[in-house]
Amino acid sequence: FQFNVMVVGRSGLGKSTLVNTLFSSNLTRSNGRHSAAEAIEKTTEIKVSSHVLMENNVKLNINVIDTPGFGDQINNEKCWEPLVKYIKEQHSQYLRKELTAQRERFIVDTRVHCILYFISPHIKDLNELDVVCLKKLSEIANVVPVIAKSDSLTLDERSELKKNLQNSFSKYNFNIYPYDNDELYDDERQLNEDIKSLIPFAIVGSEKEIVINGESVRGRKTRWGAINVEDVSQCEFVFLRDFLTRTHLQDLIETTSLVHYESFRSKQLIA
Amino acid sequence: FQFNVMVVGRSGLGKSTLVNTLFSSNLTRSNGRHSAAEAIEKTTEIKVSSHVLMENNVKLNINVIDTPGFGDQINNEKCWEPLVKYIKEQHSQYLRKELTAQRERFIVDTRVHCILYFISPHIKDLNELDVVCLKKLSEIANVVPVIAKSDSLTLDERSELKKNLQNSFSKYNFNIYPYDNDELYDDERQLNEDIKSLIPFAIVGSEKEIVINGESVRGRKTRWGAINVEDVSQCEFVFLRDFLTRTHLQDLIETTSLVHYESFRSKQLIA
Ligand SMILES: Nc1nc2c(ncn2[C@@H]2O[C@H](COP(=O)(O)OP(=O)(O)O)[C@@H](O)[C@H]2O)c(=O)[nH]1
Ligand SMILES: Nc1nc2c(ncn2[C@@H]2O[C@H](COP(=O)(O)OP(=O)(O)O)[C@@H](O)[C@H]2O)c(=O)[nH]1
Repeated sequence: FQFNVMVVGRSGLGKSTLVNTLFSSNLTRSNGRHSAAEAIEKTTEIKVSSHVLMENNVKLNINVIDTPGFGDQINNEKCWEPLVKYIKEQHSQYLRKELTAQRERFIVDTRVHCILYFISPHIKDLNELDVVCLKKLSEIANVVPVIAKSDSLTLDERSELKKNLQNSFSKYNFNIYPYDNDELYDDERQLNEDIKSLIPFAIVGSEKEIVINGESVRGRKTRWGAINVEDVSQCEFVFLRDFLTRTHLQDLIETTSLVHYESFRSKQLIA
Repeated sequence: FQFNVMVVGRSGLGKSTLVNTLFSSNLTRSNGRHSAAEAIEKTTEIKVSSHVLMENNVKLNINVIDTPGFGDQINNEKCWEPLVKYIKEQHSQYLRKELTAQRERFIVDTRVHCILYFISPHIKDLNELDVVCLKKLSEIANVVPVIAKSDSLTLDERSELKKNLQNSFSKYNFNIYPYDNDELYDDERQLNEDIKSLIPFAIVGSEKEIVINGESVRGRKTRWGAINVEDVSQCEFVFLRDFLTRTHLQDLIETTSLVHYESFRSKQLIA
Protein backbone atom coordinates (compact mmCIF):
# COMPACT_ATOMS: atom_id res chain seq x y z
CA PHE A 1 0.00 0.00 0.00
CA GLN A 2 1.05 3.55 -0.73
CA PHE A 3 -0.90 6.01 1.40
CA ASN A 4 -0.45 9.78 1.06
CA VAL A 5 -1.96 12.02 3.72
CA MET A 6 -1.79 15.81 3.80
CA VAL A 7 -2.11 17.60 7.14
CA VAL A 8 -3.54 21.13 7.03
CA GLY A 9 -3.99 23.63 9.87
CA ARG A 10 -2.39 26.55 11.66
CA SER A 11 0.83 25.91 13.52
CA GLY A 12 0.42 24.57 17.06
CA LEU A 13 -2.81 22.60 16.53
CA GLY A 14 -0.98 19.33 17.27
CA LYS A 15 -0.63 18.09 13.69
CA SER A 16 2.78 16.42 13.99
CA THR A 17 1.81 14.98 17.34
CA LEU A 18 -1.36 13.48 15.92
CA VAL A 19 0.41 11.98 12.92
CA ASN A 20 2.93 10.34 15.28
CA THR A 21 0.16 9.10 17.56
CA LEU A 22 -1.77 7.69 14.56
CA PHE A 23 1.11 5.72 13.27
CA SER A 24 2.39 4.85 16.75
CA SER A 25 5.88 5.98 16.02
CA ASN A 26 7.87 9.12 15.61
CA LEU A 27 7.16 9.56 11.94
CA THR A 28 7.56 13.26 11.90
CA ARG A 29 9.46 15.43 14.33
CA SER A 30 7.51 18.59 14.83
CA ASN A 31 8.96 20.80 12.11
CA GLY A 32 10.82 23.65 13.79
CA ARG A 33 8.27 26.40 13.56
CA HIS A 34 9.60 29.59 12.04
CA SER A 35 10.08 32.42 14.47
CA ALA A 36 7.99 35.48 13.74
CA ALA A 37 10.88 37.33 12.15
CA GLU A 38 11.67 34.58 9.66
CA ALA A 39 8.03 34.20 8.75
CA ILE A 40 7.81 37.55 6.97
CA GLU A 41 7.34 37.24 3.23
CA LYS A 42 6.64 33.54 3.54
CA THR A 43 3.76 31.53 2.27
CA THR A 44 2.55 27.97 2.74
CA GLU A 45 5.30 25.42 2.05
CA ILE A 46 4.87 21.79 1.10
CA LYS A 47 7.07 19.29 2.93
CA VAL A 48 6.82 15.58 2.20
CA SER A 49 8.30 12.98 4.51
CA SER A 50 8.21 9.28 3.64
CA HIS A 51 7.87 6.44 6.09
CA VAL A 52 7.38 2.70 6.14
CA LEU A 53 5.06 1.11 8.61
CA MET A 54 4.18 -2.48 9.43
CA GLU A 55 0.52 -2.95 10.37
CA ASN A 56 -0.54 -6.58 10.92
CA ASN A 57 2.33 -7.81 8.73
CA VAL A 58 1.24 -5.52 5.93
CA LYS A 59 3.86 -3.07 4.73
CA LEU A 60 2.43 0.43 4.44
CA ASN A 61 4.35 3.19 2.66
CA ILE A 62 3.16 6.49 4.07
CA ASN A 63 3.88 9.95 2.71
CA VAL A 64 2.99 12.69 5.16
CA ILE A 65 2.57 16.02 3.39
CA ASP A 66 3.04 18.83 5.86
CA THR A 67 2.01 22.41 5.07
CA PRO A 68 4.00 24.73 7.36
CA GLY A 69 3.01 28.38 7.14
CA PHE A 70 -0.65 27.67 6.35
CA GLY A 71 -2.83 30.21 8.14
CA ASP A 72 0.08 31.58 10.16
CA GLN A 73 0.77 34.87 8.38
CA ILE A 74 -0.76 38.28 9.07
CA ASN A 75 -2.17 38.11 5.55
CA ASN A 76 -3.37 34.61 4.68
CA GLU A 77 -4.94 35.38 1.33
CA LYS A 78 -4.44 32.48 -1.04
CA CYS A 79 -2.47 30.51 1.55
CA TRP A 80 -4.38 27.50 0.16
CA GLU A 81 -3.00 27.92 -3.36
CA PRO A 82 0.22 25.93 -2.81
CA LEU A 83 -1.95 23.08 -1.46
CA VAL A 84 -4.30 23.06 -4.44
CA LYS A 85 -1.33 23.28 -6.79
CA TYR A 86 0.40 20.33 -5.13
CA ILE A 87 -2.71 18.15 -5.27
CA LYS A 88 -3.32 18.88 -8.93
CA GLU A 89 0.33 18.37 -9.81
CA GLN A 90 0.19 14.81 -8.45
CA HIS A 91 -2.83 14.05 -10.66
CA SER A 92 -1.03 15.65 -13.56
CA GLN A 93 2.13 13.57 -13.04
CA TYR A 94 0.07 10.40 -12.72
CA LEU A 95 -1.79 11.18 -15.95
CA ARG A 96 1.43 11.85 -17.81
CA LYS A 97 2.78 8.46 -16.76
CA GLU A 98 -0.46 6.78 -17.78
CA LEU A 99 -0.26 8.38 -21.19
CA THR A 100 3.41 7.69 -21.97
CA ALA A 101 4.06 5.28 -24.80
CA GLN A 102 5.91 2.75 -22.68
CA ARG A 103 3.63 2.70 -19.70
CA GLU A 104 5.51 1.61 -16.60
CA ARG A 105 4.14 -1.58 -15.14
CA PHE A 106 3.69 0.12 -11.84
CA ILE A 107 3.12 3.83 -11.42
CA VAL A 108 4.23 5.31 -8.10
CA ASP A 109 1.11 6.88 -6.68
CA THR A 110 1.84 10.28 -5.12
CA ARG A 111 -1.77 11.48 -5.30
CA VAL A 112 -3.16 12.87 -2.04
CA HIS A 113 -5.50 10.19 -0.67
CA CYS A 114 -6.63 12.11 2.38
CA ILE A 115 -6.48 15.63 3.78
CA LEU A 116 -6.64 15.86 7.56
CA TYR A 117 -8.01 19.36 8.12
CA PHE A 118 -7.42 20.63 11.67
CA ILE A 119 -10.08 22.91 13.12
CA SER A 120 -9.22 24.95 16.22
CA PRO A 121 -11.20 23.95 19.33
CA HIS A 122 -11.59 27.62 20.27
CA ILE A 123 -13.90 28.79 17.55
CA LYS A 124 -17.67 28.74 17.88
CA ASP A 125 -18.09 28.03 14.18
CA LEU A 126 -15.99 27.86 11.01
CA ASN A 127 -14.07 31.03 10.31
CA GLU A 128 -13.58 32.66 6.93
CA LEU A 129 -10.34 30.86 6.13
CA ASP A 130 -11.81 27.45 7.04
CA VAL A 131 -14.81 28.03 4.77
CA VAL A 132 -12.69 28.94 1.76
CA CYS A 133 -10.20 26.12 2.28
CA LEU A 134 -12.71 23.40 3.01
CA LYS A 135 -14.57 24.40 -0.15
CA LYS A 136 -11.52 24.34 -2.40
CA LEU A 137 -9.90 21.25 -0.91
CA SER A 138 -13.00 19.06 -0.72
CA GLU A 139 -13.57 19.61 -4.44
CA ILE A 140 -10.29 17.90 -5.33
CA ALA A 141 -9.47 15.41 -2.57
CA ASN A 142 -10.93 13.41 0.31
CA VAL A 143 -11.15 15.82 3.23
CA VAL A 144 -11.42 14.51 6.79
CA PRO A 145 -11.89 17.44 9.21
CA VAL A 146 -10.91 16.97 12.86
CA ILE A 147 -11.33 19.11 15.97
CA ALA A 148 -7.76 19.61 17.20
CA LYS A 149 -6.75 19.45 20.87
CA SER A 150 -10.29 18.65 21.91
CA ASP A 151 -9.13 18.23 25.51
CA SER A 152 -9.56 22.02 25.83
CA LEU A 153 -13.33 21.47 25.58
CA THR A 154 -15.79 20.08 28.08
CA LEU A 155 -18.00 17.36 26.62
CA ASP A 156 -20.88 19.86 26.38
CA GLU A 157 -18.73 22.40 24.55
CA ARG A 158 -17.54 19.65 22.24
CA SER A 159 -20.99 18.48 21.22
CA GLU A 160 -22.09 22.09 20.71
CA LEU A 161 -19.10 22.83 18.48
CA LYS A 162 -19.62 19.63 16.51
CA LYS A 163 -23.25 20.49 15.94
CA ASN A 164 -22.31 23.96 14.65
CA LEU A 165 -19.61 22.54 12.41
CA GLN A 166 -21.86 19.84 10.96
CA ASN A 167 -24.52 22.45 10.25
CA SER A 168 -21.95 24.63 8.50
CA PHE A 169 -20.62 21.69 6.47
CA SER A 170 -24.07 21.12 5.07
CA LYS A 171 -24.95 24.81 4.79
CA TYR A 172 -21.86 25.45 2.64
CA ASN A 173 -22.36 22.15 0.83
CA PHE A 174 -18.85 20.81 1.35
CA ASN A 175 -18.21 17.36 -0.03
CA ILE A 176 -16.89 15.76 3.15
CA TYR A 177 -15.58 12.18 2.93
CA PRO A 178 -16.96 9.49 3.10
CA TYR A 179 -19.16 10.05 0.08
CA ASP A 180 -22.56 8.55 -0.62
CA ASN A 181 -22.21 5.55 -2.85
CA ASP A 182 -24.95 3.33 -4.22
CA GLU A 183 -22.64 0.38 -4.50
CA LEU A 184 -22.23 -0.09 -0.74
CA TYR A 185 -23.57 -3.09 1.10
CA ASP A 186 -25.98 -2.31 3.93
CA ASP A 187 -23.43 -2.82 6.68
CA GLU A 188 -20.90 -0.60 4.87
CA ARG A 189 -23.56 2.04 4.39
CA GLN A 190 -24.41 1.82 8.10
CA LEU A 191 -20.75 2.21 9.05
CA ASN A 192 -20.52 5.31 6.86
CA GLU A 193 -23.65 6.77 8.45
CA ASP A 194 -22.19 6.19 11.92
CA ILE A 195 -18.93 7.80 10.90
CA LYS A 196 -20.66 10.77 9.30
CA SER A 197 -22.46 11.47 12.55
CA LEU A 198 -19.09 11.60 14.36
CA ILE A 199 -17.18 13.74 11.86
CA PRO A 200 -15.39 16.01 12.64
CA PHE A 201 -13.61 13.65 15.07
CA ALA A 202 -12.69 15.36 18.35
CA ILE A 203 -9.12 14.26 18.81
CA VAL A 204 -6.29 14.44 21.27
CA GLY A 205 -2.75 13.42 20.41
CA SER A 206 0.19 12.50 22.57
CA GLU A 207 3.70 11.22 22.02
CA LYS A 208 4.11 10.61 25.75
CA GLU A 209 3.12 7.69 27.95
CA ILE A 210 1.50 8.44 31.28
CA VAL A 211 0.28 6.23 34.09
CA ILE A 212 -3.47 6.11 34.76
CA ASN A 213 -4.74 3.62 37.34
CA GLY A 214 -1.42 1.81 37.31
CA GLU A 215 -1.56 1.37 33.53
CA SER A 216 0.84 2.99 31.09
CA VAL A 217 -1.13 4.65 28.30
CA ARG A 218 -0.57 7.36 25.73
CA GLY A 219 -2.02 10.56 27.13
CA ARG A 220 -1.54 13.98 28.68
CA LYS A 221 -1.19 14.56 32.38
CA THR A 222 -1.82 17.89 34.08
CA ARG A 223 -2.18 18.79 37.72
CA TRP A 224 -5.95 18.77 37.40
CA GLY A 225 -6.49 15.61 35.38
CA ALA A 226 -5.18 13.01 32.99
CA ILE A 227 -6.54 12.15 29.57
CA ASN A 228 -6.08 8.74 27.94
CA VAL A 229 -5.88 9.24 24.18
CA GLU A 230 -7.16 5.71 23.52
CA ASP A 231 -10.20 5.97 25.80
CA VAL A 232 -13.20 6.46 23.53
CA SER A 233 -15.21 8.02 26.34
CA GLN A 234 -12.63 10.83 26.46
CA CYS A 235 -11.77 11.54 22.83
CA GLU A 236 -12.31 10.09 19.38
CA PHE A 237 -8.72 9.34 18.46
CA VAL A 238 -9.41 5.61 18.22
CA PHE A 239 -12.32 6.18 15.80
CA LEU A 240 -10.08 8.32 13.57
CA ARG A 241 -7.25 5.80 13.68
CA ASP A 242 -9.47 2.84 12.78
CA PHE A 243 -11.17 4.88 10.08
CA LEU A 244 -7.92 5.93 8.42
CA THR A 245 -5.77 2.86 8.83
CA ARG A 246 -8.26 0.00 8.87
CA THR A 247 -11.86 0.40 7.73
CA HIS A 248 -11.38 3.12 5.10
CA LEU A 249 -7.71 2.95 4.07
CA GLN A 250 -8.45 1.14 0.86
CA ASP A 251 -11.51 3.22 0.07
CA LEU A 252 -9.58 6.47 0.55
CA ILE A 253 -7.05 5.29 -2.03
CA GLU A 254 -9.68 4.00 -4.46
CA THR A 255 -11.94 7.04 -4.17
CA THR A 256 -8.96 9.28 -4.95
CA SER A 257 -8.38 7.28 -8.12
CA LEU A 258 -11.98 6.68 -9.20
CA VAL A 259 -13.51 10.00 -8.24
CA HIS A 260 -10.95 12.82 -7.90
CA TYR A 261 -8.38 11.59 -10.41
CA GLU A 262 -11.10 10.62 -12.87
CA SER A 263 -12.61 14.08 -12.64
CA PHE A 264 -9.18 15.69 -13.20
CA ARG A 265 -8.38 13.34 -16.07
CA SER A 266 -11.64 13.86 -17.92
CA LYS A 267 -11.23 17.66 -17.70
CA GLN A 268 -7.69 17.35 -19.09
CA LEU A 269 -8.65 15.03 -21.93
CA ILE A 270 -11.58 17.19 -23.03
CA ALA A 271 -9.36 20.29 -23.04
CA PHE B 1 -12.31 55.11 40.36
CA GLN B 2 -12.78 54.98 36.61
CA PHE B 3 -10.94 52.00 35.14
CA ASN B 4 -10.83 51.38 31.39
CA VAL B 5 -9.53 48.04 30.17
CA MET B 6 -9.23 46.94 26.55
CA VAL B 7 -9.26 43.22 25.71
CA VAL B 8 -7.39 42.18 22.59
CA GLY B 9 -7.11 38.75 20.98
CA ARG B 10 -8.61 36.45 18.36
CA SER B 11 -12.16 35.30 18.85
CA GLY B 12 -12.59 32.24 21.07
CA LEU B 13 -9.61 32.83 23.38
CA GLY B 14 -11.94 33.26 26.35
CA LYS B 15 -11.81 37.07 26.61
CA SER B 16 -15.42 37.70 27.68
CA THR B 17 -15.27 34.74 30.04
CA LEU B 18 -12.11 36.09 31.67
CA VAL B 19 -13.52 39.59 32.06
CA ASN B 20 -16.60 38.13 33.75
CA THR B 21 -14.49 35.93 35.99
CA LEU B 22 -12.24 38.88 36.91
CA PHE B 23 -15.08 41.06 37.96
CA SER B 24 -17.07 38.16 39.48
CA SER B 25 -20.18 38.98 37.58
CA ASN B 26 -21.66 38.77 34.15
CA LEU B 27 -20.26 42.07 32.96
CA THR B 28 -20.12 41.15 29.34
CA ARG B 29 -22.12 38.50 27.56
CA SER B 30 -19.88 36.91 25.01
CA ASN B 31 -20.51 39.11 21.96
CA GLY B 32 -22.26 37.04 19.32
CA ARG B 33 -19.35 36.14 17.08
CA HIS B 34 -19.91 36.91 13.43
CA SER B 35 -20.47 33.87 11.28
CA ALA B 36 -17.88 33.42 8.56
CA ALA B 37 -20.17 34.81 5.87
CA GLU B 38 -20.88 38.05 7.72
CA ALA B 39 -17.22 38.54 8.52
CA ILE B 40 -16.22 39.27 4.93
CA GLU B 41 -15.09 42.86 4.38
CA LYS B 42 -15.01 43.47 8.10
CA THR B 43 -12.25 44.86 10.23
CA THR B 44 -11.65 45.26 13.96
CA GLU B 45 -14.54 46.97 15.73
CA ILE B 46 -14.44 48.82 19.02
CA LYS B 47 -17.24 48.05 21.48
CA VAL B 48 -17.35 49.72 24.87
CA SER B 49 -19.54 48.43 27.68
CA SER B 50 -19.80 50.25 31.02
CA HIS B 51 -20.27 48.64 34.39
CA VAL B 52 -20.29 49.54 38.05
CA LEU B 53 -18.67 47.28 40.59
CA MET B 54 -18.45 47.38 44.35
CA GLU B 55 -15.10 46.09 45.67
CA ASN B 56 -14.63 46.40 49.44
CA ASN B 57 -17.17 49.22 49.60
CA VAL B 58 -15.33 51.13 46.88
CA LYS B 59 -17.35 51.94 43.79
CA LEU B 60 -15.45 51.08 40.63
CA ASN B 61 -16.65 52.30 37.23
CA ILE B 62 -15.31 49.90 34.64
CA ASN B 63 -15.30 50.35 30.89
CA VAL B 64 -14.53 47.16 29.03
CA ILE B 65 -13.37 47.87 25.49
CA ASP B 66 -13.89 44.81 23.33
CA THR B 67 -12.28 44.46 19.91
CA PRO B 68 -14.32 41.93 17.91
CA GLY B 69 -12.84 41.02 14.55
CA PHE B 70 -9.21 41.47 15.66
CA GLY B 71 -7.06 38.76 14.06
CA ASP B 72 -10.09 36.87 12.73
CA GLN B 73 -9.98 37.76 9.04
CA ILE B 74 -8.16 35.96 6.24
CA ASN B 75 -6.18 39.16 5.79
CA ASN B 76 -5.34 40.79 9.11
CA GLU B 77 -3.12 43.56 7.83
CA LYS B 78 -3.55 46.66 9.93
CA CYS B 79 -6.20 45.02 12.11
CA TRP B 80 -4.48 46.88 14.95
CA GLU B 81 -5.14 50.32 13.45
CA PRO B 82 -8.66 50.77 14.91
CA LEU B 83 -7.16 49.96 18.34
CA VAL B 84 -4.32 52.48 18.04
CA LYS B 85 -6.78 55.07 16.71
CA TYR B 86 -9.14 54.54 19.65
CA ILE B 87 -6.37 54.82 22.24
CA LYS B 88 -5.01 58.02 20.74
CA GLU B 89 -8.49 59.52 20.39
CA GLN B 90 -9.06 59.18 24.13
CA HIS B 91 -5.81 61.06 24.82
CA SER B 92 -6.83 63.63 22.27
CA GLN B 93 -10.27 64.14 23.84
CA TYR B 94 -8.74 64.43 27.30
CA LEU B 95 -6.23 67.01 26.06
CA ARG B 96 -8.96 69.07 24.40
CA LYS B 97 -10.89 69.19 27.67
CA GLU B 98 -7.75 70.14 29.58
CA LEU B 99 -7.10 72.97 27.16
CA THR B 100 -10.62 74.45 27.02
CA ALA B 101 -11.00 77.86 28.55
CA GLN B 102 -13.55 76.79 31.14
CA ARG B 103 -11.89 73.65 32.31
CA GLU B 104 -14.40 71.23 33.78
CA ARG B 105 -13.70 70.55 37.41
CA PHE B 106 -13.72 66.87 36.70
CA ILE B 107 -12.80 65.37 33.33
CA VAL B 108 -14.31 61.97 32.57
CA ASP B 109 -11.32 59.75 31.96
CA THR B 110 -11.87 57.43 28.99
CA ARG B 111 -8.16 56.78 28.41
CA VAL B 112 -7.21 53.11 28.15
CA HIS B 113 -5.53 52.21 31.44
CA CYS B 114 -4.72 48.63 30.59
CA ILE B 115 -4.67 46.36 27.53
CA LEU B 116 -5.16 42.66 28.28
CA TYR B 117 -3.46 41.00 25.31
CA PHE B 118 -4.50 37.35 24.87
CA ILE B 119 -1.86 34.99 23.53
CA SER B 120 -2.97 31.60 22.19
CA PRO B 121 -1.72 28.64 24.27
CA HIS B 122 -1.02 26.70 21.07
CA ILE B 123 1.86 28.66 19.70
CA LYS B 124 5.48 27.85 20.49
CA ASP B 125 6.45 31.50 20.32
CA LEU B 126 4.94 34.84 19.32
CA ASN B 127 3.62 34.93 15.78
CA GLU B 128 3.95 37.78 13.31
CA LEU B 129 0.70 39.47 14.27
CA ASP B 130 1.53 39.33 18.00
CA VAL B 131 4.93 40.91 17.41
CA VAL B 132 3.53 43.82 15.42
CA CYS B 133 0.62 44.44 17.81
CA LEU B 134 2.58 44.12 21.03
CA LYS B 135 5.09 46.61 19.61
CA LYS B 136 2.51 49.19 18.58
CA LEU B 137 0.26 48.83 21.61
CA SER B 138 2.95 48.81 24.29
CA GLU B 139 4.25 52.13 22.95
CA ILE B 140 1.00 53.89 23.78
CA ALA B 141 -0.63 52.05 26.69
CA ASN B 142 0.01 49.64 29.57
CA VAL B 143 0.02 46.17 28.03
CA VAL B 144 -0.53 43.10 30.21
CA PRO B 145 -0.12 39.94 28.09
CA VAL B 146 -1.79 36.73 29.26
CA ILE B 147 -1.65 33.13 28.07
CA ALA B 148 -5.29 32.33 27.27
CA LYS B 149 -6.94 29.01 28.14
CA SER B 150 -3.79 27.73 29.79
CA ASP B 151 -5.62 24.57 30.87
CA SER B 152 -4.74 23.18 27.42
CA LEU B 153 -1.11 23.06 28.54
CA THR B 154 0.67 20.72 30.91
CA LEU B 155 2.72 22.57 33.54
CA ASP B 156 5.90 21.71 31.60
CA GLU B 157 4.48 23.06 28.35
CA ARG B 158 3.36 26.17 30.19
CA SER B 159 6.75 26.99 31.67
CA GLU B 160 8.39 26.35 28.30
CA LEU B 161 5.98 28.66 26.51
CA LYS B 162 6.43 31.35 29.16
CA LYS B 163 10.18 31.17 28.84
CA ASN B 164 9.94 31.57 25.05
CA LEU B 165 7.51 34.47 25.37
CA GLN B 166 9.61 36.26 27.98
CA ASN B 167 12.68 35.87 25.78
CA SER B 168 10.76 37.29 22.82
CA PHE B 169 9.45 40.21 24.88
CA SER B 170 12.99 41.23 25.70
CA LYS B 171 14.40 40.37 22.26
CA TYR B 172 11.83 42.68 20.59
CA ASN B 173 12.21 45.21 23.37
CA PHE B 174 8.51 45.57 24.16
CA ASN B 175 7.69 47.90 26.98
CA ILE B 176 5.62 45.48 29.06
CA TYR B 177 3.91 46.83 32.19
CA PRO B 178 4.89 47.22 35.04
CA TYR B 179 7.64 49.65 34.12
CA ASP B 180 10.88 50.23 35.97
CA ASN B 181 10.52 53.21 38.23
CA ASP B 182 13.15 54.75 40.46
CA GLU B 183 10.58 56.12 42.81
CA LEU B 184 9.46 52.74 44.11
CA TYR B 185 10.05 51.63 47.67
CA ASP B 186 11.98 48.40 48.06
CA ASP B 187 8.93 46.27 48.80
CA GLU B 188 7.09 47.71 45.79
CA ARG B 189 10.12 47.07 43.62
CA GLN B 190 10.24 43.49 44.88
CA LEU B 191 6.54 43.00 44.12
CA ASN B 192 7.12 44.27 40.58
CA GLU B 193 10.08 41.93 40.13
CA ASP B 194 7.96 38.98 41.29
CA ILE B 195 5.17 39.97 38.92
CA LYS B 196 7.53 40.44 35.98
CA SER B 197 8.80 36.90 36.45
CA LEU B 198 5.22 35.63 36.19
CA ILE B 199 4.07 37.68 33.20
CA PRO B 200 2.50 36.57 30.92
CA PHE B 201 0.02 35.15 33.46
CA ALA B 202 -1.25 31.69 32.48
CA ILE B 203 -4.96 32.04 33.00
CA VAL B 204 -8.14 30.03 32.94
CA GLY B 205 -11.57 31.62 33.09
CA SER B 206 -14.95 30.21 33.97
CA GLU B 207 -18.46 31.56 34.44
CA LYS B 208 -19.60 28.22 35.87
CA GLU B 209 -19.43 26.78 39.37
CA ILE B 210 -18.34 23.17 39.73
CA VAL B 211 -17.94 20.93 42.75
CA ILE B 212 -14.42 19.81 43.68
CA ASN B 213 -13.99 17.84 46.91
CA GLY B 214 -17.45 18.82 48.02
CA GLU B 215 -16.71 22.52 47.58
CA SER B 216 -18.41 24.74 45.00
CA VAL B 217 -15.75 26.68 43.08
CA ARG B 218 -15.46 28.48 39.77
CA GLY B 219 -13.88 26.08 37.31
CA ARG B 220 -14.16 23.74 34.36
CA LYS B 221 -15.09 20.10 34.65
CA THR B 222 -14.31 17.51 32.00
CA ARG B 223 -14.52 13.75 32.11
CA TRP B 224 -10.80 13.53 32.73
CA GLY B 225 -10.31 16.25 35.31
CA ALA B 226 -11.53 19.42 36.98
CA ILE B 227 -9.70 22.72 37.20
CA ASN B 228 -10.32 25.26 39.96
CA VAL B 229 -9.77 28.74 38.54
CA GLU B 230 -8.87 30.14 41.97
CA ASP B 231 -6.27 27.47 42.81
CA VAL B 232 -2.88 29.08 42.33
CA SER B 233 -1.22 25.71 41.89
CA GLN B 234 -3.39 25.20 38.78
CA CYS B 235 -3.47 28.58 37.05
CA GLU B 236 -2.51 32.18 37.66
CA PHE B 237 -5.95 33.77 37.53
CA VAL B 238 -5.73 34.93 41.15
CA PHE B 239 -2.39 36.67 40.51
CA LEU B 240 -3.87 38.51 37.54
CA ARG B 241 -6.98 39.48 39.48
CA ASP B 242 -5.05 40.85 42.46
CA PHE B 243 -2.63 42.62 40.14
CA LEU B 244 -5.37 44.37 38.16
CA THR B 245 -7.94 45.14 40.83
CA ARG B 246 -5.88 45.50 43.98
CA THR B 247 -2.10 45.99 43.96
CA HIS B 248 -1.75 47.81 40.63
CA LEU B 249 -5.15 49.34 39.90
CA GLN B 250 -4.10 52.80 40.98
CA ASP B 251 -0.70 52.57 39.31
CA LEU B 252 -2.25 51.49 35.99
CA ILE B 253 -4.41 54.63 36.05
CA GLU B 254 -1.55 56.92 37.13
CA THR B 255 0.97 55.51 34.69
CA THR B 256 -1.50 56.05 31.85
CA SER B 257 -1.75 59.69 32.87
CA LEU B 258 1.88 60.38 33.81
CA VAL B 259 3.63 58.34 31.14
CA HIS B 260 1.44 57.62 28.11
CA TYR B 261 -0.77 60.71 28.19
CA GLU B 262 2.20 62.95 28.99
CA SER B 263 4.08 61.56 26.02
CA PHE B 264 1.05 62.12 23.75
CA ARG B 265 0.48 65.59 25.14
CA SER B 266 4.07 66.77 24.73
CA LYS B 267 4.13 65.54 21.11
CA GLN B 268 0.89 67.47 20.44
CA LEU B 269 2.04 70.65 22.11
CA ILE B 270 5.37 70.71 20.28
CA ALA B 271 3.61 70.18 16.95
N1 LIG C 1 -3.75 20.13 24.86
C1 LIG C 1 -3.23 19.44 23.84
N2 LIG C 1 -1.96 19.71 23.44
C2 LIG C 1 -1.46 18.98 22.42
C3 LIG C 1 -2.20 17.98 21.75
N3 LIG C 1 -1.44 17.45 20.77
C4 LIG C 1 -0.26 18.10 20.82
N4 LIG C 1 -0.25 19.02 21.82
C5 LIG C 1 0.84 19.92 22.19
O1 LIG C 1 0.78 21.06 21.33
C6 LIG C 1 2.10 21.52 21.00
C7 LIG C 1 2.26 21.63 19.50
O2 LIG C 1 2.10 20.36 18.91
P1 LIG C 1 2.63 20.05 17.43
O3 LIG C 1 2.27 18.64 17.13
O4 LIG C 1 4.05 20.43 17.32
O5 LIG C 1 1.73 21.04 16.56
P2 LIG C 1 1.85 21.41 15.00
O6 LIG C 1 2.53 22.75 14.95
O7 LIG C 1 0.45 21.51 14.52
O8 LIG C 1 2.62 20.32 14.32
C8 LIG C 1 3.06 20.51 21.65
O9 LIG C 1 3.49 21.08 22.88
C9 LIG C 1 2.20 19.29 21.93
O10 LIG C 1 2.62 18.56 23.07
C10 LIG C 1 -3.55 17.73 22.21
O11 LIG C 1 -4.29 16.89 21.68
N5 LIG C 1 -3.99 18.48 23.25
N1 LIG D 1 -10.47 25.42 27.94
C1 LIG D 1 -10.90 26.66 28.26
N2 LIG D 1 -12.03 27.14 27.69
C2 LIG D 1 -12.44 28.38 28.04
C3 LIG D 1 -11.72 29.18 28.97
N3 LIG D 1 -12.37 30.37 29.08
C4 LIG D 1 -13.45 30.31 28.28
N4 LIG D 1 -13.50 29.11 27.64
C5 LIG D 1 -14.50 28.67 26.67
O1 LIG D 1 -14.15 29.16 25.38
C6 LIG D 1 -15.33 29.54 24.65
C7 LIG D 1 -15.18 30.97 24.15
O2 LIG D 1 -15.10 31.84 25.24
P1 LIG D 1 -15.38 33.40 25.08
O3 LIG D 1 -15.17 34.02 26.43
O4 LIG D 1 -16.71 33.61 24.44
O5 LIG D 1 -14.21 33.84 24.08
P2 LIG D 1 -14.01 35.25 23.33
O6 LIG D 1 -14.48 35.02 21.92
O7 LIG D 1 -12.53 35.49 23.36
O8 LIG D 1 -14.76 36.29 24.08
C8 LIG D 1 -16.51 29.32 25.59
O9 LIG D 1 -17.08 28.07 25.26
C9 LIG D 1 -15.88 29.27 26.97
O10 LIG D 1 -16.59 28.44 27.89
C10 LIG D 1 -10.53 28.64 29.56
O11 LIG D 1 -9.83 29.27 30.36
N5 LIG D 1 -10.18 27.38 29.17
